[in-house]
Amino acid sequence: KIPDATIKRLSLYNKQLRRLVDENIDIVRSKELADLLSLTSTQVRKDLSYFGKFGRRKKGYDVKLLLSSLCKILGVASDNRIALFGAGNLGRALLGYKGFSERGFCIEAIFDADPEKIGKNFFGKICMPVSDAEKILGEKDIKIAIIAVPDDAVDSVVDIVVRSGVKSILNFTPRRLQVNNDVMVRSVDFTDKLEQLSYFSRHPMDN
Amino acid sequence: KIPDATIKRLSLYNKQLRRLVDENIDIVRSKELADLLSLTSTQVRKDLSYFGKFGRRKKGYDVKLLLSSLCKILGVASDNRIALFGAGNLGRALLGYKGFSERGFCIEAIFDADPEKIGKNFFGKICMPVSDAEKILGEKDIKIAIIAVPDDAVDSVVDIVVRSGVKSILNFTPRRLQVNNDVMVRSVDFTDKLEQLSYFSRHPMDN
Ligand SMILES: NC(=O)c1ccc[n+]([C@@H]2O[C@H](COP(=O)([O-])OP(=O)(O)OC[C@H]3O[C@@H](n4cnc5c(N)ncnc54)[C@H](O)[C@@H]3O)[C@@H](O)[C@H]2O)c1
Ligand SMILES: NC(=O)c1ccc[n+]([C@@H]2O[C@H](COP(=O)([O-])OP(=O)(O)OC[C@H]3O[C@@H](n4cnc5c(N)ncnc54)[C@H](O)[C@@H]3O)[C@@H](O)[C@H]2O)c1
Repeated sequence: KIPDATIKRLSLYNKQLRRLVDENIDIVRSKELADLLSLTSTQVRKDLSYFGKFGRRKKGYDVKLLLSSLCKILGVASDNRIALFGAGNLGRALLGYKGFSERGFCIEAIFDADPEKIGKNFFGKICMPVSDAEKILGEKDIKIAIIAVPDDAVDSVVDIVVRSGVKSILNFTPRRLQVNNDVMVRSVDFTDKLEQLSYFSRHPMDN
Repeated sequence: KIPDATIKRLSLYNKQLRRLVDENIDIVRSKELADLLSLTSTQVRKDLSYFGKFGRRKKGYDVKLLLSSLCKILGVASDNRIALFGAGNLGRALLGYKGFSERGFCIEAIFDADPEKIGKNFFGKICMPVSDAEKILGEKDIKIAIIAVPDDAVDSVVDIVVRSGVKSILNFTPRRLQVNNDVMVRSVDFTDKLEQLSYFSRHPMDN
């Protein structure tokens, strides 16, 4: 079993390798990659060893080759089809964000419960009633659901998502979702980052 | 120097202790707290040891006492005054989020460059022109700036924030901010979480 922390670091390697490609750097040693990310080179080599043999020890890693291998491992080499629940402020900010499509994530379907929003066009996609969701999620082969609805609507939306067979959920609401073990939930909470900033603003020496 | 990973875990302990208070639990052992967060009890004890002596070895920690100590350490015991740059979709979702004020973060000032938004009332706060920001940040003793503006406006906003003496920035834009060492930046990127979900949707056994 691969540690969760290793999977999280794969995203870091992915982002850093993309920057190196932008800077026309063809080869990177594990020590250089580690320094760029404030990690140890042992950690980098150990993480990558879970997934196979990359680069030759004395020569370093081929940046483009490693990037494309990591994209395949993360499953972002091909498009990931996403459904968004909630076309409110947060939902619309996610729809308008170009960073998603650049990394292989496409919001294919939008659902809301508000009659004012249903039928409207948001960034080229028509908002559908949440009552149609179960049928549509199957038809469009949706892999990931993003939940950006108010607290009181979360449980009913999670039921729809799980019943339709979607196994991955990105949750923006502050509620802890109760789901079976075979459903993977990642929650977003900006408040943790604010707490870290608050700590450092009072203890500048620890920065 | 306290490791960055320890500060990140303080937010996790904070959130978990809050839940225990809601569940009327008065005492928690390091092993119980560790299990709730998929950590080792050694890790929990080591993290807390940086900040002093909490709880007696055989008895466990007093939940309310530990929570209030952590709040003081994180600096969230008293209000943190925040300025928000960008009253667009994301900015308005942050303004409407009750989770911030519950944890001691108050958005005191909002700035935008769009004449349609300046002077408007968003959740009880009047949006001000970004040209007034440098004067206002000092007057209102702002500690943290949240940046939710488009890519092309980031550099000018960061200049204003740094010139006015604010040392902590929460960055939502995909750009890496170039700042001096004494300014702390935390960036938010939902795409990392999407990549982890994408990985697990292809390797369910690793969940
Ligand atoms: N994690 C964080 O730090 C953070 C920050 C901001 C917002 N949030 C959370 O994100 C969520 C959305 O925030 P927002 O500002 O966009 O709220 P919003 O009220 O602007 O949008 C919510 C949308 O959900 C829709 N909706 C309601 N019930 C629904 C249902 N059953 N099915 C589908 N859609 C439904 C509403 O019609 C509305 O369009 C909230 O839960 C909020 O707490 C979290
Ligand atoms: N990290 C992520 O995963 C993620 C997700 C969504 C959005 N974003 C980012 O967040 C940012 C905001 O997104 P959005 O959807 O709210 O965009 P938006 O266009 O709706 O809002 C941007 C706001 O910034 C204002 N603005 C422009 N120049 C300004 C300046 N110089 N000073 C102050 N305000 C200024 C605009 O008038 C507008 O109101 C973007 O950079 C976007 O890339 C990131």
